[in-house]
Amino acid sequence: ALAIRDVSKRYGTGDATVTALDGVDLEIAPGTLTAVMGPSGSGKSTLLHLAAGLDAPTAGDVVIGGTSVVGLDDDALTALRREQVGVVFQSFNLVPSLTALENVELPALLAGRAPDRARIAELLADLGVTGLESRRPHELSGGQQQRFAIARALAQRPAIVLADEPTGALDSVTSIEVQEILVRQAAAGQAIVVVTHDPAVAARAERIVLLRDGRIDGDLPATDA
Amino acid sequence: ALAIRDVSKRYGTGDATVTALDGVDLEIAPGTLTAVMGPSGSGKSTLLHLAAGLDAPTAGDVVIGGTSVVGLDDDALTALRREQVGVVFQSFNLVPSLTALENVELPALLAGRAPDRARIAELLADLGVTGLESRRPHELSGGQQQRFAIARALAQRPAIVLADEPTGALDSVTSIEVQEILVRQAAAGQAIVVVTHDPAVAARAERIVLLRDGRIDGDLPATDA
Ligand SMILES: Nc1ncnc2c1ncn2[C@@H]1O[C@H](COP(=O)(O)OP(=O)(O)OP(=O)(O)O)[C@@H](O)[C@H]1O
Ligand SMILES: Nc1ncnc2c1ncn2[C@@H]1O[C@H](COP(=O)(O)OP(=O)(O)OP(=O)(O)O)[C@@H](O)[C@H]1O
Ligand SMILES: [Mg+2]
Ligand SMILES: [Mg+2]
Repeated sequence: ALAIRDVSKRYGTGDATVTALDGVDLEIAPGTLTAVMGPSGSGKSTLLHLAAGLDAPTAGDVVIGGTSVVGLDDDALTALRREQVGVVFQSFNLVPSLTALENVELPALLAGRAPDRARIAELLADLGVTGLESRRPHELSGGQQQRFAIARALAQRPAIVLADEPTGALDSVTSIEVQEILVRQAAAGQAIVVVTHDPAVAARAERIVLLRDGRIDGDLPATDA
Repeated sequence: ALAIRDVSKRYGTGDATVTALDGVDLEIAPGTLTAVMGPSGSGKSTLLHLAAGLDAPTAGDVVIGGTSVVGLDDDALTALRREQVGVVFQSFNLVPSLTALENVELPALLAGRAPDRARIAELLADLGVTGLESRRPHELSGGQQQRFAIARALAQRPAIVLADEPTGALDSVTSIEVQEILVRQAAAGQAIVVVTHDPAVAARAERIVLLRDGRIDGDLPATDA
């Protein structure tokens, strides 16, 4: 599903160069749930952005669904991303002028497809936000926005789901709902990568990748405990 | 320091009225650390916004440092807030066009005072973000932005600090640093209110207020455990 091959990412130039990622290798198979953990600033969000084809690596390659992103033009990269990848951003990134439901339907519309309304209604019910569909993002609480952002990433059943701290704004009961949904999606064959600081979320994954200063510091099978 | 008197907050009108808070009473004394917990959508952020004088209650009164906000004109309310209150927003709300350090200095500049540079340098060191001062918010990770937002709320040593999930984007080590800082500020006499989903943060507070569907559902002394 997803391969990160010797990827580095640097920002700035000269004295002010910041190395966010430094030679990261990672293979993510379909039907798996992988947690990525690490200190604040260690490169987790940068890794997700590159894996989603949202930013170009400074060195190395990202292979999404068998297609290398290096050398693709913008239109081809956007089409690949729309077909293959769903992203839950750390800062939600809902479109302020659209309703919550329109935000969830947007990926389908952008891919030129009809939204799967039954699936979306089921997801919103599982996430506990039924009834808030016609609100705009600023009329929702932080946790409610996060749950619509999760629904948006999952609605199209993309082959790869990249979620950046998807339970950060949620209470523990709601967080467990989200964990159940992610585990279910992985069992259905999707490749799910979850950046998290929450040990309860990491415990649901079958693998925990540790990032520190832009490098992989550990890659452990999560215990069955 | 802060009194919330029978406060309700309703959004919308007619059929579409949403009651975010429904008759909340709360007294916060100087030199205390109070945690506010509750499910997503229960009214925590709304409570903080009203307590900070950032929004008007639909009913009831908010008394900040002995001054009632009801009936104050905008200029007087802004002056009161600048003198008495520091806020850490759930979505950080850093000013994108300013550097991280300028964001921290902004409350002092808006209050017509010189920023306390030694205090700010000490806070940034405690928070582990020394060296990132000249970055703009979009050049920082989520957790780094959150730590600058915390420094901004604390820099002026305001009588009241209202923090909305200040450790939501932080790893557990960094979160403990923030907890230490908040405990220290309360011991120094400030009134600190922290909205949190993290039991480790709540455990540092001397009191835990539980919110459910816009009402206070419990008000417990945190155990000394
Ligand atoms: N502008 C608005 N219009 C309508 N409803 C609103 C508006 N702002 C907030 N709400 C509603 O008010 C309720 C309380 O929201 P609030 O943001 O205070 O919740 P919260 O406890 O902070 O939740 P979270 O833990 O998800 O951040 C929610 O149900 C939310 O949908
Ligand atoms: N545009 C940029 N310019 C310079 N440095 C940047 C830029 N974007 C990110 N960085 C730096 O790259 C490093 C990695 O950032 P990243 O957002 O991936 O961290 P993270 O692991 O997601 O952290 P957090 O847990 O705080 O969200 C950080 O040190 C950050 O300051
Ligand atoms: Mg991040
Ligand atoms: Mg909130």
